[in-house]
Amino acid sequence: TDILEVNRREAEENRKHLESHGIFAVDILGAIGSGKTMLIERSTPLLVSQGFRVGAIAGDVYGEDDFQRLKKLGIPVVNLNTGKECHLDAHLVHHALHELPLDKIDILFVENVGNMICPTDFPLGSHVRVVVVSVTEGDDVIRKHPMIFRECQICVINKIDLAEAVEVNVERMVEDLKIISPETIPVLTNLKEGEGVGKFIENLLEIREKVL
Amino acid sequence: TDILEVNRREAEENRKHLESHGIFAVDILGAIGSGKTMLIERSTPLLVSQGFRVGAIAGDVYGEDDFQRLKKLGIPVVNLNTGKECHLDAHLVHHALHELPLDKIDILFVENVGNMICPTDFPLGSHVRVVVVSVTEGDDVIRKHPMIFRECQICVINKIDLAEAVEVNVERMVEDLKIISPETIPVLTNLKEGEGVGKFIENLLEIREKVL
Ligand SMILES: Nc1nc2c(ncn2[C@@H]2O[C@H](COP(=O)(O)OP(=O)(O)OP(=O)(O)O)[C@@H](O)[C@H]2O)c(=O)[nH]1
Ligand SMILES: Nc1nc2c(ncn2[C@@H]2O[C@H](COP(=O)(O)OP(=O)(O)OP(=O)(O)O)[C@@H](O)[C@H]2O)c(=O)[nH]1
Ligand SMILES: [Mg+2]
Ligand SMILES: [Mg+2]
Repeated sequence: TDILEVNRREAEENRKHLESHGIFAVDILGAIGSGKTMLIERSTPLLVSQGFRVGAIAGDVYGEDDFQRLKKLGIPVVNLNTGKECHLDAHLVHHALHELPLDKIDILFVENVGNMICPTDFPLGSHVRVVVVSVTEGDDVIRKHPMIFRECQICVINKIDLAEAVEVNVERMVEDLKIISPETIPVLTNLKEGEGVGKFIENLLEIREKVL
Repeated sequence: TDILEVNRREAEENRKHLESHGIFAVDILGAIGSGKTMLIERSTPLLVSQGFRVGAIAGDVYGEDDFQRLKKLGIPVVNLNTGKECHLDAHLVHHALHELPLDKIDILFVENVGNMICPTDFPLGSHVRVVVVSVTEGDDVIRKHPMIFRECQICVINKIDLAEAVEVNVERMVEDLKIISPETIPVLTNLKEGEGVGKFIENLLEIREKVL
């Protein structure tokens, strides 16, 4: 059978499972080191201060680095190692859901493996997909990977504090995004200083209103 | 049949084909935006000044950005788009070899698709594999992807000018490399200013002496 079809069915089941607990799930995608974990680290305190209970799944090929960082936030977290695969799939996420206290979570972040290609074809059952790119990857990163941007509702362009140092034109990146995927909302951030996180949360909660 | 076995056989044929023309092939791997193209852009003039004739294959999922940059170097270049795959394979490279003037090339760079996972399992037939990581990917990038470092003879740690800005400890990255793959030679670079390129070329030519 077609593995993408099997994955799509399991993703659908995950989504039903999440909705039965009133959970809004956010898939965080993007290249290696773009700032996916930092986005969760910066967003969590703001969401908690607004009364939301946050949980997370930390996906990686290997190791517990991200898992340990997210545990420090004091939220329920599960570590998911794929071993060799360059993307999470709905089956792995299904198992992780059984290890989380779903009755104590309103918003669940799922950090995918750092990769701009394969995760696109494997939806996990989340309500919204966020892709995080950093300016340090070069200003051609968006036009080189059109597929993933078309699958995501929000595109965080991170590390804007370093744009000059890598000689990258951020406006050019936003234009590329408009051409490739006009529906996707661009949010510019410097996650090291927490800049742009408010706008990210605003857009996220607007989508949550619409889907739940 | 096993696709990895088929790929291994085709890679072997590529290698024989290259050696029959006296070509030393260098596979450039690494994450998206790590500096793979820039490494070729910086290395080519130094190699040409030492009398070597250089050629290149520019691998990407989509587009001609890298191909156009390498063409500006005045060397023979072929563009290879994978369409959906997140890695080049020996079959694609086999076709590209037929489009290059092999009798006019001594050193061939093959820039792989930006990805730290899948390219590891698909050798292309080159004599040496170089992985380029940048400090902006975070200081955990090496310990998170042990497989690829064990397959590469040289590890370029690039963008060291930005280490402070991303709060990354470069010595820590070099230590991780020593633990994971003691044979792999670390070379620190700031490719924007061309720093470290001389050392990279030195190590590359030493390997070439041994294999050709
Ligand atoms: N200067 C600067 N550094 C940043 C910013 N965001 C993240 N970083 C740094 O970038 C590196 C990677 O950040 P992470 O949050 O680990 O990125 P990630 O996408 O989760 O990485 P992986 O899970 O390994 O793919 C770290 O060294 C951070 O300190 C930013 O906006 N500005
Ligand atoms: N500050 C700084 N910027 C660098 C350095 N090396 C590369 N860059 C910048 O990093 C970005 C990416 O460089 P590329 O050479 O395109 O990287 P790549 O690995 O070929 O990228 P892809 O082929 O898209 O995966 C560009 O904006 C470069 O200007 C460096 O050592 N220091
Ligand atoms: Mg992370
Ligand atoms: Mg490139």
